[in-house]
Amino acid sequence: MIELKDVHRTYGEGHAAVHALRGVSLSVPPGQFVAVMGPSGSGKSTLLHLLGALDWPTRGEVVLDGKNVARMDDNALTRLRRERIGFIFQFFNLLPTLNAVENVCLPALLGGKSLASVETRARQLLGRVGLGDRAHHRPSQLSGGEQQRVAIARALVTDPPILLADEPTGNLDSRSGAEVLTLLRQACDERKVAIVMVTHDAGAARRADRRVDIKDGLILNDQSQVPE
Amino acid sequence: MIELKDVHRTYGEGHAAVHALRGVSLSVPPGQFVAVMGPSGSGKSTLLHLLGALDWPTRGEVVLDGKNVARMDDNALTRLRRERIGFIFQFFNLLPTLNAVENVCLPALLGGKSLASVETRARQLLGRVGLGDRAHHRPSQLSGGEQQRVAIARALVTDPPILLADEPTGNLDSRSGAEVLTLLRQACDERKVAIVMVTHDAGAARRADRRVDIKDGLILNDQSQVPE
Ligand SMILES: Nc1ncnc2c1ncn2[C@@H]1O[C@H](COP(=O)(O)OP(=O)(O)OP(=O)(O)O)[C@@H](O)[C@H]1O
Ligand SMILES: Nc1ncnc2c1ncn2[C@@H]1O[C@H](COP(=O)(O)OP(=O)(O)OP(=O)(O)O)[C@@H](O)[C@H]1O
Ligand SMILES: [Mg+2]
Ligand SMILES: [Mg+2]
Repeated sequence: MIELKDVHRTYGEGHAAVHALRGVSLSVPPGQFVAVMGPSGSGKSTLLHLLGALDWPTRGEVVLDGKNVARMDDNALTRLRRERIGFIFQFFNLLPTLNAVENVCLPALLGGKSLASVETRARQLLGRVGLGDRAHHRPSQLSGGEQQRVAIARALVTDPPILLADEPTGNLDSRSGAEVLTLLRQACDERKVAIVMVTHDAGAARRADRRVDIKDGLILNDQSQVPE
Repeated sequence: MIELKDVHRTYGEGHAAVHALRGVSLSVPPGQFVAVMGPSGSGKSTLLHLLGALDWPTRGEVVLDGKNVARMDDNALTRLRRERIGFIFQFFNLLPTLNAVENVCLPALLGGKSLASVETRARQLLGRVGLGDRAHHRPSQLSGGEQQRVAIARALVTDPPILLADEPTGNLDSRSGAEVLTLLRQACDERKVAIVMVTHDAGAARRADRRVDIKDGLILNDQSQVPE
């Protein structure tokens, strides 16, 4: 379902070049929950952005739903991202002028749905991440972890078959974090969503079906595990 | 050295009012390292902003260096913040147009020092947080955890007697996080810095001399401990 084939990503040129990924291959089928761990700066966010077609490899291929991303035109790529992928960013990328409910509804609205048809689900998801009474707050009126939870609800609103999560519990206490992981686990088990979650939290990683360790732009280790 | 006296902080009004802090008292002497833990949304960042005179209580007093913050004029308050307090923000607040070294130098430059006199120390601090080879990158060219480490180096550059750290290891792997905690522990033990660190990481909290638990805007628990 989602695949990286010997992917390289270099930033800059010459002696200042940073080789963020140096030949990474990864294949994730539907219904599999993968945790990616590794040191700060090792290439995890870069990997996730390539998987989400938000960035392009310097070498190698990215294949989503059987299609080589490099051969798709802008419109097709935009539709693919919108309909098939939910992305939880490391720093959320919420729109500051919209409140929590509006931010959560946004992917569906961009996909052509009406506010009326999606608002109920958006409020439900906010309730599930404990933000029922913060629905009308804008990001600047929310705590760090509350903003993170809005970003999580937003990624789930269109119920996409692929979820890419960049440190989704980084600003959460252990209980809110556990609730988020339960939501992700449910998406995977009940609806066969393919999930790639970057995390620095070993406890969060133990909830996955598979653990990948990355260091200096290379995969060191990739193994199945029994999820906790 | 730093004190909150029955502090309240309410956002908004009427039935939409959020009582972020509902009567918090805390007194931290020089050379004490306090860890503050609590659920997402419980008032921790609010508490830290009040301690740093970046916000004002709705009720109660904030006392820094023996002075009631409410009775200080703007200039005196600005000097106090600049000379006495290092603040590590939950989302860093780096200047996007400056590179890592320039961001780290900024507090000293604003305090009247020349770039030449502070640049050596800035580069040293960046080296200590593992960013020696990222000194010339701007924030958009840094990973999440690298940006966080620039923010940490910046808070230390003027060697202030008070350090306020909002989830300083939230985007760091365990090894980078341990290095940061060592730096903080050193400031406290060797230079009698008073530190208040908000964290969701119980391991980080165990490095402190005292642990405060906050929930729904109130302190539940405040006790000394032997630092790990
Ligand atoms: N400008 C505002 N208007 C209304 N409510 C606000 C505003 N800013 C913060 N809040 C609310 O105040 C409460 C406390 O916020 P605070 O940022 O102190 O939480 P926190 O403990 O730091 O949480 P986290 O662990 O998620 O960072 C939150 O529930 C938040 O929704
Ligand atoms: N635009 C850029 N120009 C140059 N180097 C960059 C750029 N963006 C990222 N980098 C570098 O690429 C490396 C990988 O970055 P990436 O964001 O993928 O790391 P990460 O594993 O997500 O780290 P973290 O855990 O800190 O979030 C980092 O060392 C970073 O400095
Ligand atoms: Mg990252
Ligand atoms: Mg906070």
